[in-house]
Amino acid sequence: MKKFVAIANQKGGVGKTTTAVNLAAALAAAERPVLLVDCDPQANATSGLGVDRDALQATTYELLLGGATLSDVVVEVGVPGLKLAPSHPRLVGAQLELADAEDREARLKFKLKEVTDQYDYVLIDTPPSLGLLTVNALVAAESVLLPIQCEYYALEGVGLLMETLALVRERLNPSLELDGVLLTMYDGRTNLSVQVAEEIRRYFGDAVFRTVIPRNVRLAEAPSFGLPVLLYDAASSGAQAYLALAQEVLGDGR
Amino acid sequence: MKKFVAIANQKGGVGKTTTAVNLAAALAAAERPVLLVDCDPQANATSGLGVDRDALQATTYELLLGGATLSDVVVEVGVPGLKLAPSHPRLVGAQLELADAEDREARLKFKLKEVTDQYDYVLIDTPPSLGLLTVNALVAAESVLLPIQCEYYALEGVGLLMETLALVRERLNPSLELDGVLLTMYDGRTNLSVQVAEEIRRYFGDAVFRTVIPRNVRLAEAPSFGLPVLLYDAASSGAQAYLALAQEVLGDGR
Ligand SMILES: Nc1ncnc2c1ncn2[C@@H]1O[C@H](COP(=O)(O)OP(=O)(O)OP(=O)(O)O)[C@@H](O)[C@H]1O
Ligand SMILES: Nc1ncnc2c1ncn2[C@@H]1O[C@H](COP(=O)(O)OP(=O)(O)OP(=O)(O)O)[C@@H](O)[C@H]1O
Ligand SMILES: [Mg+2]
Ligand SMILES: [Mg+2]
Repeated sequence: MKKFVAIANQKGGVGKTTTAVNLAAALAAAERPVLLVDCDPQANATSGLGVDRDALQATTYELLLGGATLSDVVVEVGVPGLKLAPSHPRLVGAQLELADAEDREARLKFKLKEVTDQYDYVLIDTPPSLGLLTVNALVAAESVLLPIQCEYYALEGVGLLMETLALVRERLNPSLELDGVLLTMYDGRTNLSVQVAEEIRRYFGDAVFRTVIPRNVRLAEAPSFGLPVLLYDAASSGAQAYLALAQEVLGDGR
Repeated sequence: MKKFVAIANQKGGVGKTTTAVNLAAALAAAERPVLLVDCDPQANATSGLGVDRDALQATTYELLLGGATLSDVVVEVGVPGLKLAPSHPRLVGAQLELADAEDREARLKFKLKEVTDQYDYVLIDTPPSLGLLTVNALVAAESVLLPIQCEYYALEGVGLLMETLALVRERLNPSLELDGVLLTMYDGRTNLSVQVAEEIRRYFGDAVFRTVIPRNVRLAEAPSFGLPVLLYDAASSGAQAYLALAQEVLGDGR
């Protein structure tokens, strides 16, 4: 895995935030310091790590639009080795407010230049759209990790997603690589999951991570406690899957 | 339920498209003619009803940007009483292409003026964002139906959603009403679902539909056959729930 990784898919609810939060925590648990950047106005990664978005002075909004530096924004989140650049719903305004700016697609990339060796990985969570915030993440990233839910509508969106990546590579970030495709919410008891997973493997081949994230209610419960699943229920199948994913990205030297 | 209804929630994957397709089919089955407008570039409602988006001359894109009229766009979908204004991924460009247009928020409303008595209901499916396409739907609509998944992150997004509705009401569509809040993907076996449902009822009171949509794999399978769940598996709990919802909106005279 590259150092700067965007977690993206314009299809909604496929497990982008769940992957961002839990992979970040699993990498930190493997003693690889991680910065998680929440680039979604929904600020789910922020609350999923127990941070009260309304109590913050500076967020990703101030980073992109307000002149804040990364060190103004970054907070601790009670997980050793993991820090967060939190978001806030006011980030919704970024698309319009940045519309006329010269460097509008490269704001995040510019601000992340401040990152030095204190982090081994920088993961960026994105909203379910192909707008300016997601483009900022794809320009700042060296590679992109694509969570794909094992269901029909998510499969359908893959074409649009790959076209967008190709466009970003052509015009804005020629070195953007595909880090891998992560199968999420997999339920081996349903034909649907099995068939969709097969289809995704046929389309992406080796780019699909060997680790598959099962549907596991513990992953959905953990955010209501403001905890990554590793700290909420380490023995759960969800936690074990994200630990395995961290090992896979570290071991393969992808 | 009003005649023109937007189905919206910026949180991704909460069941907007599943509700749009299956409520539309259930209303048509109750002999109330329905037009479903797919206003999402992902075009999931379009493929969920078996329409090949790449085989179409005119879609919502041409309606909003290309001078097509509604009758140029509308297609049959093999469900008596239900017609579709299909979408296509090229609609992604609408946000930028309409950015400078004078009437950019009211394009859809203007085009839907063509609707006469041939439809009792016009349902509009929207993407998971608060951008121009969703705003167009909220301006064209008389009321909005909010699907909310019974999970933590979906609950968190309610505040942002209500703020956006208030803004649209204040500036663009003063008569926009809340049609109701629909609990989706409810799984009574998990504490998470039960707790989130309680919280949503506490926040919204009577605005929550009595009908609750259960998590039911048949709802996720049906789109891969291009069918609403009523035609795929009418006896399933998912199909029964959307039939009950149709009865509730018709019976209450909401
Ligand atoms: N493997 C899983 N098993 C069970 N529930 C899951 C799993 N992964 C995610 N969830 C739950 O499914 C919902 C959608 O996941 P999540 O919010 O992470 O997706 P997302 O792609 O970030 O959504 P959005 O498009 O809105 O940003 C959440 O309620 C989350 O808790
Ligand atoms: N009640 C349900 N039970 C089981 N699966 C469901 C249910 N409702 C929706 N689904 C499935 O969950 C996924 C998300 O639903 P859907 O695509 O309708 O949500 P959406 O809000 O339209 O998503 P988006 O934000 O991307 O537009 C789909 O794969 C769908 O088939
Ligand atoms: Mg998310
Ligand atoms: Mg949808």
